[in-house]
Amino acid sequence: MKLVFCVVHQRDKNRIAEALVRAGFKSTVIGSTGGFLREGNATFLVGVEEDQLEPLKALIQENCHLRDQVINVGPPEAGLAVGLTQDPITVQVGGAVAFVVNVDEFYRC
Amino acid sequence: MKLVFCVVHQRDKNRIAEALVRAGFKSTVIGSTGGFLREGNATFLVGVEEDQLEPLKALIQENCHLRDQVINVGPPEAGLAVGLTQDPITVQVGGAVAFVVNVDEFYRC
Amino acid sequence: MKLVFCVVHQRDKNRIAEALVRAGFKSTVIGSTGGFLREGNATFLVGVEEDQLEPLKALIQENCHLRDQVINVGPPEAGLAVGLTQDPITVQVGGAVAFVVNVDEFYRC
Ligand SMILES: Nc1ncnc2c1ncn2[C@@H]1O[C@@H]2COP(=O)(O)O[C@H]3[C@@H](O)[C@H](n4cnc5c(N)ncnc54)O[C@@H]3COP(=O)(O)O[C@H]2[C@H]1O
Ligand SMILES: Nc1ncnc2c1ncn2[C@@H]1O[C@@H]2COP(=O)(O)O[C@H]3[C@@H](O)[C@H](n4cnc5c(N)ncnc54)O[C@@H]3COP(=O)(O)O[C@H]2[C@H]1O
Ligand SMILES: Nc1ncnc2c1ncn2[C@@H]1O[C@@H]2COP(=O)(O)O[C@H]3[C@@H](O)[C@H](n4cnc5c(N)ncnc54)O[C@@H]3COP(=O)(O)O[C@H]2[C@H]1O
Repeated sequence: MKLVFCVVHQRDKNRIAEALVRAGFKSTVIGSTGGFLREGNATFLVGVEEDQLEPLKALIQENCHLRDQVINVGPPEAGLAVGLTQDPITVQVGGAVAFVVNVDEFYRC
Repeated sequence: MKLVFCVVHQRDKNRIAEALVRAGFKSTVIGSTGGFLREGNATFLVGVEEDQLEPLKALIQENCHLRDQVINVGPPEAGLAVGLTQDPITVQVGGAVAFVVNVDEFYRC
Repeated sequence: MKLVFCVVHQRDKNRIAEALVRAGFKSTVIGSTGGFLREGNATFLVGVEEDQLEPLKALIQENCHLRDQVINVGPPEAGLAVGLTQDPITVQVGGAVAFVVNVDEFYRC
């Protein structure tokens, strides 16, 4: 069994949740926030058997859409690091990042 | 050191939190949502030494009660997958699922 | 790649988030609650390459300040375990706890 932590963009959250159910994956969804943009996103916990890792990866890739987002790096009190320049910067958002972790033991009650 | 991610039913959350404190387990609780029923539940993070895994498992099993819940699988806009039939289905809820993950290093500041 | 789960005190959350961005660490922040005090805290997920573990640990240690907090262990309905004595107790809060977990596979979409 592996546990996949997958951080997805807010706009992709519902599409991914529905795609997981249709494909028979069980999951738990946690509201989270990006460390850099401080925008809400979603962290999925998906416990899967090892032979399901590739189908899961394909599902996530099909349901996440990268987009460019111009961000005005505001003054420090906006919560972004002082070290950034004051010019607007373009970042790519909407992708997903996934961390696959080994599970020593899985049990249910 | 192992880190246990344990997803429990909303109704069992407080009972489990209190049982953990009484038994001397330290834990962190995260609000979460089930991928299928989209109902609120709770994800506990419990960092334990290896010899505490069995007592923890026993504690979780004692404090989770399986119940049958009839769910009307509503129309797609209710957020459930279109692929499911329109007849009400009975699912067992209230159990807990736990993923035990190995910790390479634990530190406190 | 390693995934670090780091639980920090509410008061240290923003300082740590900003320090992570300045130092070029990517992170995801999850609102959480302490199992014992039931107070809000924050759980950071930080995916880092192995050679970044020590700099990350130093950053966390620099930005967490331990403080003593006297807590009145109120009646059971306050949510704390019945087993604790009725005298106020002093606990140290504000430190951080971190669990470093190995990542089998990391991918982005
Ligand atoms: N110091 C910096 N300078 C310039 N640009 C920066 C930056 N840090 C992040 N970005 C950009 O901003 C996007 C949003 O980052 P955020 O931290 O809000 O939201 C992140 C964060 O919540 C999570 N994430 C990404 N890598 C992570 C990691 N190694 N550990 C934990 N969470 C991570 O996934 C979300 C999307 O990340 P993604 O890389 O696709 O997209 C990132 C990246 O393109
Ligand atoms: N492998 C895994 N990875 C990550 N999280 C996991 C997981 N297995 C279970 N969980 C978490 O535990 C909750 C209870 O799961 P359980 O299997 O006991 O109880 C489930 C199961 O009896 C049923 N169920 C789930 N998916 C189903 C499906 N595709 N078809 C029919 N019934 C389903 O509905 C109940 C509630 O599911 P829900 O998703 O709302 O809530 C789930 C989910 O949050
Ligand atoms: N092994 C573990 N697994 C998962 N999460 C963990 C953990 N160890 C610590 N944490 C998380 O870190 C927070 C701070 O823990 P710390 O040990 O510094 O500071 C603790 C400790 O000094 C004290 N404490 C905790 N449990 C206690 C108990 N049974 N008896 C007396 N003092 C306790 O109260 C402070 C706040 O605890 P609280 O639970 O509210 O909040 C905890 C919890 O959210």
